[in-house]
Amino acid sequence: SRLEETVKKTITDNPVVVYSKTWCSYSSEVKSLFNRLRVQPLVVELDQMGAQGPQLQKVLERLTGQHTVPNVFIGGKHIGGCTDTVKLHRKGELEALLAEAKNT
Amino acid sequence: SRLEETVKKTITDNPVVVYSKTWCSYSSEVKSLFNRLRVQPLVVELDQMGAQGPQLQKVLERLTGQHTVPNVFIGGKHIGGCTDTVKLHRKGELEALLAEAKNT
Ligand SMILES: N[C@@H](CCC(=O)N[C@@H](CS)C(=O)NCC(=O)O)C(=O)O
Ligand SMILES: N[C@@H](CCC(=O)N[C@@H](CS)C(=O)NCC(=O)O)C(=O)O
Ligand code: FES
Repeated sequence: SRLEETVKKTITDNPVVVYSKTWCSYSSEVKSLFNRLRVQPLVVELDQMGAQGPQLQKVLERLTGQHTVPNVFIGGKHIGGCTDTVKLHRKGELEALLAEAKNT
Repeated sequence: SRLEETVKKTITDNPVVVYSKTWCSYSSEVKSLFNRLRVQPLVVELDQMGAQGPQLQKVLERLTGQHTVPNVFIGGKHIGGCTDTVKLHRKGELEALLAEAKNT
């Protein structure tokens, strides 16, 4: 679908993408982790785009199997949610993924 | 209002009360903290009670100044949200509040 193509293009064209909801604390937590790492993700606030929000969430669920927010992509790869991203950071693996994504 | 009286009665009659939303991870986090402390809070899921949910949230905002979930009460006292409850636990103050609430 057109929306699916948009999502695929967004995650390919931007090193880090976070699909979020403005009022969700887990979404805020993952955004502030990237801030601390001096990374400027592309943030798409699903609750600020009217009817397209839920449609986008359905596309994300089809593409990733994940219907929850935050939904994080790095270097075009699906990372998962907040806990997944924080775990990678704790293991020191997030920085390598970010460095690799920046150079592509 | 009638709803305000209900909330006041609920927080007086139950040692620990958590106003929550089923799909919110911060609400789940505070519920699982109480679980780990072998405390059985009264949990009120605001998204499972139809139109009463948002009305209850307005009452909670009037009574506590807090419109967000989770909204935690111990021994009739307003504690705050997830981060507030976790902070008290880290400082070792949550157990004392819980012990005091149980005996009232
Ligand atoms: N472990 C996941 C949890 C994600 C999650 O449950 N997100 C909630 C909001 S905090 C959500 O999207 N809930 C909607 C639903 O469950 O339908 C993460 O860290 O991102
Ligand atoms: N620091 C607060 C954050 C509470 C919070 O922002 N809750 C969100 C859901 S995770 C909420 O109720 N958002 C609704 C809103 O902001 O209007 C806590 O730990 O409870
Ligand atoms: S909605 Fe509460 S943490 Fe996401």
